[in-house]
Amino acid sequence: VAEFRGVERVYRMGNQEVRALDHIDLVFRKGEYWSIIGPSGSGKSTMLNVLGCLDRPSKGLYELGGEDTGLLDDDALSELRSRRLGFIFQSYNLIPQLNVLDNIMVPLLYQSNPPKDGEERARHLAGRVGLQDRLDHRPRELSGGQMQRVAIARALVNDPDMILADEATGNLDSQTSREILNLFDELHKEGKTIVFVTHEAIVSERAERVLVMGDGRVCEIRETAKE
Amino acid sequence: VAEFRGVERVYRMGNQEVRALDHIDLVFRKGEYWSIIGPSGSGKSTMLNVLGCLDRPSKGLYELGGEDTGLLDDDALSELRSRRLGFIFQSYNLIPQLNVLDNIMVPLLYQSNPPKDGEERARHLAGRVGLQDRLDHRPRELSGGQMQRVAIARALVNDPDMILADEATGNLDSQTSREILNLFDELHKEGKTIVFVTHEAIVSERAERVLVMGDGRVCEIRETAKE
Ligand SMILES: Nc1ncnc2c1ncn2[C@@H]1O[C@H](COP(=O)(O)OP(=O)(O)OP(=O)(O)O)[C@@H](O)[C@H]1O
Ligand SMILES: Nc1ncnc2c1ncn2[C@@H]1O[C@H](COP(=O)(O)OP(=O)(O)OP(=O)(O)O)[C@@H](O)[C@H]1O
Ligand SMILES: [Mg+2]
Ligand SMILES: [Mg+2]
Repeated sequence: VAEFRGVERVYRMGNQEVRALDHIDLVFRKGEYWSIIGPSGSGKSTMLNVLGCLDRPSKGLYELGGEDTGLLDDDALSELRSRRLGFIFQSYNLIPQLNVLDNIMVPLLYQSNPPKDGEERARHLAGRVGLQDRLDHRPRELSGGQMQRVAIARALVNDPDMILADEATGNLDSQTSREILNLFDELHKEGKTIVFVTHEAIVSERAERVLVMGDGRVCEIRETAKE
Repeated sequence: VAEFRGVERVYRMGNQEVRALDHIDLVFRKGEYWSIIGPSGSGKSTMLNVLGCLDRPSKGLYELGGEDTGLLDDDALSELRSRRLGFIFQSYNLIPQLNVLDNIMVPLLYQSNPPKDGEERARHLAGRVGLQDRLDHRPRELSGGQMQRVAIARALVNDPDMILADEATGNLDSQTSREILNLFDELHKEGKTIVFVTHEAIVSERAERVLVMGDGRVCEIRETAKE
């Protein structure tokens, strides 16, 4: 369970203030399937970053699994993240010096007890996202959509409980997008909590709940027709 | 006029070969309005890079404005590019140390005779893409879609004859996308040649001609219903 209470995220630029998140009260429960949609600059990535403990609120409370994240130091937050969360970044954040397979396996390095079948999992996931013939390529030897798919596979290699995806299909053709969304559907059926940001209304309807953002606030929450 | 004759772009990876472009015969004429669509990894960015003189064919001939680009050295190619082309990259390529306004003005630095009203043009374009309140932000202080819009404004500041856009609306909500495509429509009416890559079929229909790629080849060329 992830709970936002009165959360604000404010950036000070000189004498100006940017309210990236403005009075957010929200609960995400275990096993739910959310999409987040809204105009460019409305706070979707900021919302996802706070949800994923990559950023802290300037005001208000963010509780994850009953713990007040404001009371955890950066190391504890980082530990919480690597165990429980898989994050797909809007700008991928791949390591330029590593090939596809090693990039996918990076989260395994953070674990104190990495699973023995880590490489096998990575190869399997690379296959699931269609990159089996690109395992030895570096990021700069990949197309935009291929880089996006490395980021997706990497987020899943630790078998996280919660998957946070920021525009995970933004650079994918409709066929490949559909395959990625089918993969999210499967993971959801396995009991995982999924929250993905998208700018495409069609894609947002694949979730069970849609959160519409505007100017750093929650404008609307609705349930989709999906059973 | 940009003409591809028997163009190939092959990457050698160890003993394997990746055919990013495979036997391309194609003509883009002045003032035309094209979209390029196709699966992830099918060669769209490679096609655009060769078209924009950012990459050279491994085989075959690419002629731009009657000149065989194979006979031009890198400096001459770079000169040709900065005068005539505006390029919007799939990964934006903004300069981290510069703010939005300066990033938009970068192409003016490459000109031997920069127009006096360069800064005014940059401010106007920032307004056209909705970034008038972000002029002083650095790229890392922007949302994904805001960074994309800086890349769009920058490609237009030199008033180029030909605009090449690689997924220019990939991170934009539908409203902002529509505004960018309206801007492309206007530029086309002014006589500019526009070629944009998109993974969204709806967006591809905004052009007059659609080029469908697959596995490095031209699968189909069709005209849209748009008059
Ligand atoms: N430097 C490189 N070395 C080896 N292979 C490369 C290199 N750059 C690109 N490729 C390969 O060339 C193919 C075409 O790449 P390209 O970037 O043109 O695809 P694309 O159609 O733009 O894909 P996307 O929709 O995912 O952006 C891909 O399969 C990619 O892996
Ligand atoms: N470090 C920062 N300093 C100042 N302002 C920032 C910073 N980071 C983000 N912002 C601003 O906060 C707002 C929300 O950003 P956010 O990245 O959450 O938007 P978004 O909804 O994800 O947009 P997009 O759809 O374009 O990705 C934007 O207006 C942005 O300019
Ligand atoms: Mg974002
Ligand atoms: Mg591409």
